[in-house]
Amino acid sequence: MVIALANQKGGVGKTTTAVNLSASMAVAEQRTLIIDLDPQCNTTSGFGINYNGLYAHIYHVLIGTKQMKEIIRKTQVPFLDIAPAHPDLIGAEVELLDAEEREFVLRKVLEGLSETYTYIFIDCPPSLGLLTINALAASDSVIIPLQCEYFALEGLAGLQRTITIIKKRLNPDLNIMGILLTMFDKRNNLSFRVWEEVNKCFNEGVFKTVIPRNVKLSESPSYGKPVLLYDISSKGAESYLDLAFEILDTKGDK
Amino acid sequence: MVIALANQKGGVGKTTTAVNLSASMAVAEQRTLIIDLDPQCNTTSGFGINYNGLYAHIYHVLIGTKQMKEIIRKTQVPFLDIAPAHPDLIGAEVELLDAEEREFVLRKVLEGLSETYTYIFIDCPPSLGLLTINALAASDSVIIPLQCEYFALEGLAGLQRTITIIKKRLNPDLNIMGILLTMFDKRNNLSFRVWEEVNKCFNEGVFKTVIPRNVKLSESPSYGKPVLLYDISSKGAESYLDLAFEILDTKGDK
Ligand SMILES: Nc1ncnc2c1ncn2[C@@H]1O[C@H](COP(=O)(O)OP(=O)(O)OP(=O)(O)O)[C@@H](O)[C@H]1O
Ligand SMILES: Nc1ncnc2c1ncn2[C@@H]1O[C@H](COP(=O)(O)OP(=O)(O)OP(=O)(O)O)[C@@H](O)[C@H]1O
Ligand SMILES: [Mg+2]
Ligand SMILES: [Mg+2]
Repeated sequence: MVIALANQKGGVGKTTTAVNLSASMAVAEQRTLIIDLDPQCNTTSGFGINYNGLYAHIYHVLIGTKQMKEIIRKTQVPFLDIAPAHPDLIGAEVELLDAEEREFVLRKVLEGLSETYTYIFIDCPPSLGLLTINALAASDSVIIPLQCEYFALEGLAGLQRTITIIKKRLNPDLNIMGILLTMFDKRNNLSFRVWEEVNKCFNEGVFKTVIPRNVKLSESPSYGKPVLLYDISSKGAESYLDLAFEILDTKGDK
Repeated sequence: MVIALANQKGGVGKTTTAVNLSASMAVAEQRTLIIDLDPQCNTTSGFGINYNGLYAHIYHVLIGTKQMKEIIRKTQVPFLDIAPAHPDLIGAEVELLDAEEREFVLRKVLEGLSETYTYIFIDCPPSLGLLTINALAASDSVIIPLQCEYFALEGLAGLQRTITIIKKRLNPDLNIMGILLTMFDKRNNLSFRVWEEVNKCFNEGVFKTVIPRNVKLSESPSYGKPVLLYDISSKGAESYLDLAFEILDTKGDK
């Protein structure tokens, strides 16, 4: 199953979810691959990989000079591999414009990988450009991380419209797996207002698991590791393990 | 003076700074214009404007069907006008690719406006695409909002490289007015680590004013007003007024 983490709103927890949900799935012994499709390379550095040292990364695969198996590497978490990014990806947005079937470049290179990996996660940049469109065209499902803030709520309707268009034109099988509320702060009334509003408007389209604001989640990337290797007892680590099991329970994999 | 708020990292406080710094400059009786160049339209809604009701906005100006003076409107703050955005702006990234001198479209339409406005602020989207490049090519200075978080710090070197390239190729007068630390949380050690690191590496290129994490700043957009109209006594309102006076003091305007 291919799952994109997408939201054009910036800083809502796409990368934090990609890194920590993929690690939690691996801990549940699901063969997992994480693909970093953001030129910022935050997922790549979240696993302690320095993009400067990379001679093979996702940009090479998108422009066709390397295959996926040449760029995939192990992470420090068993059952979890990564396809790292590089800042060269910035060029891919323009270079892909002239490619044949430019929206399906990623989908084509992922063919066959579902035999090796049960879950493939794709971390997207904060925009609706060709990189994110490629991710949505290649995915079975999309998880929408949503910060418990006003601006994040405002952007939701626009994002849903975009996903509907992608579903109609590029990928009829794409479904929204759920909206994931992130950085929930129980001291802050706004978090409760956003929680109520989202649950009212989207009903069962919202994950029961809510990710709290937790400093260990923002510290762990500076140590180059997912939070469950940095501080397994933290609320941050616990909440992403809960999310992994919520997904596994609904999918029937135990 | 034209000032861009830019950083490809998402959620670092570009919009919050654009809205509240422009309002603070207006309170200091400086004729100010705020331009929303982000298809998310967060600056536009931060002033209570619903983009659905707009028949004239910045997209029309970029594609050449309207002039700036036809789209500029007053805000609820005296001395502050706004050039609002609309989601159609998403299309501009691709449509501008074929335009003549596509990086200078905004610069050309802003000519002459500096006679009416002492300060013109431009809120940018979280990417380094043509919209942000247009903003940087049109600006005298750029303010880099930087969240006191690890991923934000990581992206800084890349952003500086981009600004150097823009300066060399498109706009030799562009200078970095300063790095603005945002969402500083004195309960969180990471904030102090980022503050030390940034001041060590960039020295006088960092504003003395630091914006604290303050719930009034994230609540005020849901009431469609800058924080100084929502809660003038809040730390959030105070810090943006301090920033305005720090800029005015260095520029010599009192
Ligand atoms: N639950 C949380 N608690 C505390 N901090 C968090 C949490 N989730 C994310 N963060 C921090 O907030 C910032 C934004 O999160 P993140 O970078 O994951 O968002 P993003 O959507 O991937 O951003 P971008 O749009 O730039 O790709 C990061 O510095 C991250 O460490
Ligand atoms: N100092 C602050 N204290 C508390 N909340 C803040 C502060 N600054 C910004 N916020 C909130 O954090 C979120 C991100 O800020 P903002 O939207 O201004 O960032 P941005 O860089 O413009 O994001 P984008 O990259 O999506 O354009 C918003 O919900 C905003 O209300
Ligand atoms: Mg990210
Ligand atoms: Mg913004």
